[in-house]
Amino acid sequence: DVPKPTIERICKIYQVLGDLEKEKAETVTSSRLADLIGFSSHSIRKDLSLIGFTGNNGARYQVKKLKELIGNVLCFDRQRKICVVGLGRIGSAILNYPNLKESGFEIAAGFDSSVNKLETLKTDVKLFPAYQIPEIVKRDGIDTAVLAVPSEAAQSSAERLAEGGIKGILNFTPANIRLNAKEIFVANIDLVNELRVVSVMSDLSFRS
Amino acid sequence: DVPKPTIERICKIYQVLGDLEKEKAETVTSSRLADLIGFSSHSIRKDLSLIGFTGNNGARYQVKKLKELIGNVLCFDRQRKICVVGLGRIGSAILNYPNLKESGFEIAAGFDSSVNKLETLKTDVKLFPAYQIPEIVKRDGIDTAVLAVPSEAAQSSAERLAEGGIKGILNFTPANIRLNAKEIFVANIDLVNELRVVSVMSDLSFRS
Ligand SMILES: NC(=O)c1ccc[n+]([C@@H]2O[C@H](COP(=O)([O-])OP(=O)(O)OC[C@H]3O[C@@H](n4cnc5c(N)ncnc54)[C@H](O)[C@@H]3O)[C@@H](O)[C@H]2O)c1
Ligand SMILES: NC(=O)c1ccc[n+]([C@@H]2O[C@H](COP(=O)([O-])OP(=O)(O)OC[C@H]3O[C@@H](n4cnc5c(N)ncnc54)[C@H](O)[C@@H]3O)[C@@H](O)[C@H]2O)c1
Repeated sequence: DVPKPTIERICKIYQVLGDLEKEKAETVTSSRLADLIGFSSHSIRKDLSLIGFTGNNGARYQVKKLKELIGNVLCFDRQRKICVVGLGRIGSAILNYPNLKESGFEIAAGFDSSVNKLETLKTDVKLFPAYQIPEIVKRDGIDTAVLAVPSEAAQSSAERLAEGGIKGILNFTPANIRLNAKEIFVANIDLVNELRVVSVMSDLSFRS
Repeated sequence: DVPKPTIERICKIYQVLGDLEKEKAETVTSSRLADLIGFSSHSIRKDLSLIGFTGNNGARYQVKKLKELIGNVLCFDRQRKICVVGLGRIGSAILNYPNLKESGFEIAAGFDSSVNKLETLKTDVKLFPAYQIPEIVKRDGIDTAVLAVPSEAAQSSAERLAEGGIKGILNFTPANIRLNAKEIFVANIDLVNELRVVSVMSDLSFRS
């Protein structure tokens, strides 16, 4: 049972290795990787051993090789179907985010409760009315949903997704979602919390 | 020099204490807090001692008292001025996010390079053309900026903000920002990374 903070760190390592790959770096020292991620090389070594990577003396990593290993173990190389629920400002920004497709995430469906939105939005993604969430999520085998509805619609939208068999939800709304199915993983993105972290970190660096 | 992961955890503790306060909880056990945050009670105790909180036998915390302490030490109770650069879908969603004001973040300015956007956007926030960023950031003492411009405009917008004396940037764009002023804290919000974490965590919980 791997804890979420460990998974977050490993995903961050994967992302940083991707950036290094783009810069044509073939290897990276343990300490440079630690700097780029913001964690100690000790915790990096510990995290990587949890996913079976122990073949390193801890000084230097092969960028391509390590990235492939993480990608295989965590199944990043397979195509994943996601959907977006709520196609307002945040939802439509996500529909149009080019980075998704190149990272293996295919937006299989967009849902909204407003017929007007469904008819006027310019996108290649297939759009459906919100009441069709259970049917389409099940039919297309959609794993993950991005929730971008108004907070009062968050709980009911999450329940419809659960009904269709969704496995994970990325929640952009400020509402706290409670689902009976405890295996459905819900992550919350909160601008206020992000801003607090930035404020504190910049306070600290400007004081020292 | 407190590392970012520690600050992130403490901000998360603060947020969770706020939720508990709303639910009228007066105390919380160390293990329940650990569950809600996703970190061990040991690391919670370690983090809190870094900000001077050592007066606990580790079993139970006073919700209100602990939240106030964190709020004081990290200056969450003071009003902070932020600005939003780029008022498209993401930027205008943020302009309209009600939770900001109640958490002490005042949006002092919005910037965009499109005159049309500046004239047609419905908001109480004062809007300015992008070339006025250095002048307004300096004049109003704005600490933090949310960057929501297209990725090709990210670097130049960040430089204008730095020119005005910005202290922290929350970067929504996929561009990697490089600033000479190393004290300016830049945090990146990346939907792809968030989706990877959700995918992996839901895989794990559906396998076990
Ligand atoms: N996480 C953050 O930091 C952050 C920042 C800004 C906004 N938000 C939140 O993100 C959400 C979306 O914000 P926005 O500005 O894009 O809102 P918006 O009003 O522009 O869009 C909401 C969309 O959801 C649709 N909708 C309403 N009820 C629905 C339902 N039951 N099923 C499906 N679709 C439904 C609406 O028709 C609309 O298209 C809000 O909850 C907002 O509070 C979060
Ligand atoms: N972080 C994520 O996960 C995520 C998800 C979706 C989109 N995005 C990114 O967020 C950014 C905004 O996305 P969006 O959908 O809101 O884009 P958008 O095109 O709707 O809005 C961009 C806005 O920036 C303005 N702008 C352009 N150049 C500018 C400049 N030099 N100075 C000031 N303003 C300028 C435009 O006039 C427009 O109003 C993009 O970089 C996009 O790739 C990130």
